[in-house]
Amino acid sequence: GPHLLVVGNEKGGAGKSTLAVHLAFALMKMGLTVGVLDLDVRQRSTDRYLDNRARWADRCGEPLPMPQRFTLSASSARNLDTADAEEAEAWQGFRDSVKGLDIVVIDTPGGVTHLSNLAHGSADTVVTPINDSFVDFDLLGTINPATMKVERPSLYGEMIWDARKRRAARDKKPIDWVVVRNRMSMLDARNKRRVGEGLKELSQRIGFRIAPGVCERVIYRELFPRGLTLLDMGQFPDDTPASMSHVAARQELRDLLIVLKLPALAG
Amino acid sequence: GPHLLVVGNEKGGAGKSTLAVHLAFALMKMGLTVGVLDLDVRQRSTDRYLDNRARWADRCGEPLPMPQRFTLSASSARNLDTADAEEAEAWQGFRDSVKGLDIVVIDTPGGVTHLSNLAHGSADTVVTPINDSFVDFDLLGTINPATMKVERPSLYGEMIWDARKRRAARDKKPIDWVVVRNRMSMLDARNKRRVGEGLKELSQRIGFRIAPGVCERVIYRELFPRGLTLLDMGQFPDDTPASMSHVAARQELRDLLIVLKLPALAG
Ligand SMILES: Nc1ncnc2c1ncn2[C@@H]1O[C@H](COP(=O)(O)OP(=O)(O)OP(=O)(O)O)[C@@H](O)[C@H]1O
Ligand SMILES: Nc1ncnc2c1ncn2[C@@H]1O[C@H](COP(=O)(O)OP(=O)(O)OP(=O)(O)O)[C@@H](O)[C@H]1O
Ligand SMILES: [Mg+2]
Ligand SMILES: [Mg+2]
Repeated sequence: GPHLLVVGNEKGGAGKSTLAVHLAFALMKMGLTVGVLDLDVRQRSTDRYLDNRARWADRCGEPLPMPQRFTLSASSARNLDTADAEEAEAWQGFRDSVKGLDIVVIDTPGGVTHLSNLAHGSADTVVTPINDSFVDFDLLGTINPATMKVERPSLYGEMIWDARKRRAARDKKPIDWVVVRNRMSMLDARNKRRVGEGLKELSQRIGFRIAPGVCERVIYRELFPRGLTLLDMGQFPDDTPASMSHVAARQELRDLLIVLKLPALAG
Repeated sequence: GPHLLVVGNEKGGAGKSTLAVHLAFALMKMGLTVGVLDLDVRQRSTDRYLDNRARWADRCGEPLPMPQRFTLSASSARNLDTADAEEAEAWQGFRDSVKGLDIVVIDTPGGVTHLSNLAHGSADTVVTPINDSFVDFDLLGTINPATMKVERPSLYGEMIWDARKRRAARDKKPIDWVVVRNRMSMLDARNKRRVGEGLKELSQRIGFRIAPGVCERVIYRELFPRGLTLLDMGQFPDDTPASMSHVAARQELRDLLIVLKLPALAG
């Protein structure tokens, strides 16, 4: 079946939806056949991004490249065991239905949901964006405030660690877990260094790889109402600050994709 | 009873916990007796901020001003109707227990939870931070991509609107709803203007007030491991960029508090 790439972080606003959308279009630009599933069934930022794109394409009378879209509903059962069973069945139905695609990018919600857990359990790659912040870091690992060293993994860090252990125990191909710093500023030298050191230490303890970070750039969010991304923009012949930022953004996405080492890109 | 200030936005990472903590300490600095309740029962960023502070105070052997802390558990019942009933009872217990405080600041999780809904329903003031982004805006209202005008309120915008209608229908004091732009950058002129115009239009349609925004500043997040805030920092005699940012940050919080028009501050 296709490679399942889950974009996950139970911390809100880490950049999951932003990364899911931009990875999907970057992968399409590199020639892969891409599916997208938005498991944030309430807020649906990724679905809305793609809906906006379809509407904008209609409005302009110009087709725009679109990934193949999948959707799953959450159960509305008032008993959680019933709901979990319904969702497990829907999840299996989704897995049986994805054929002929190189990769499916799965956006997940902040917080913890059963559907998100099912997706994490089946992922080939989990990409976890985090803000350059110990508030976000706190979901991955706890920091000793005197030494700024990592004390232990915490909530989301443990969740992934357990999912990987269970997979390894079933002799399945291990989950590749990659953490990406997002919304990085050009300033904040001391905080950036400390978060970087904490990530490096935690990566060795709980086994994730660290990908090149993504900077805070208005181009990553400005085009949401039209469903466009910087990958739709023409090549800029000039060297205005805006186009320099777009060129840098393309490079960021390309560097990130290289580090993800996705099988379909290896050929 | 005390003024209930709920910091709410179902959009993740809008800055709820950051604002909840900084508002609490700013209000204490202005002489109010302040309580804090963290309703993000899983991630508990606000509880962890305050736990870090208590540990740091111990470590330094120096007491630090602390708000009065409250806590509520989510129900673990597998039947949602049972869970809702248990939480409604716990919520009432909390309301009966808060005495002798000017104000309680209530942090809520991203997403939708029953406890968060109960808090929104009882709020005197709801403060909603949002990122300067149409991705965040999308939870308040939908934008027409051609005109960039507001089409209609959406998920969270409707949720608050309904809560306010129900309160008004019971002849109760209306909820004061205030939206605060957060993590504002000094750049992004066009996007900033568009989001600003969208907010202004939506505020007239669904009835929130817009408070002065809060900028992206590393000082708002850098001190989390020690549970400190810029309000604990001494006055800086120098004019380095860092201390200029701290001075500006204090002013931002003060300007925001003035606009909140909290009764206890009116005296
Ligand atoms: N690299 C970036 N540069 C600029 N803005 C960004 C970047 N990444 C994310 N954002 C903005 O930050 C906010 C949070 O991002 P996003 O919605 O993608 O996070 P999320 O993890 O999907 O959040 P949620 O937990 O609510 O699903 C949005 O307003 C988004 O537009
Ligand atoms: N004004 C600011 N300046 C700098 N960093 C900020 C600011 N506001 C928030 N942040 C950072 O942005 C991230 C999101 O903020 P925060 O955790 O307070 O949001 P939240 O709405 O409580 O998120 P959640 O939905 O997960 O509860 C954190 O890493 C925080 O440190
Ligand atoms: Mg999202
Ligand atoms: Mg929070």
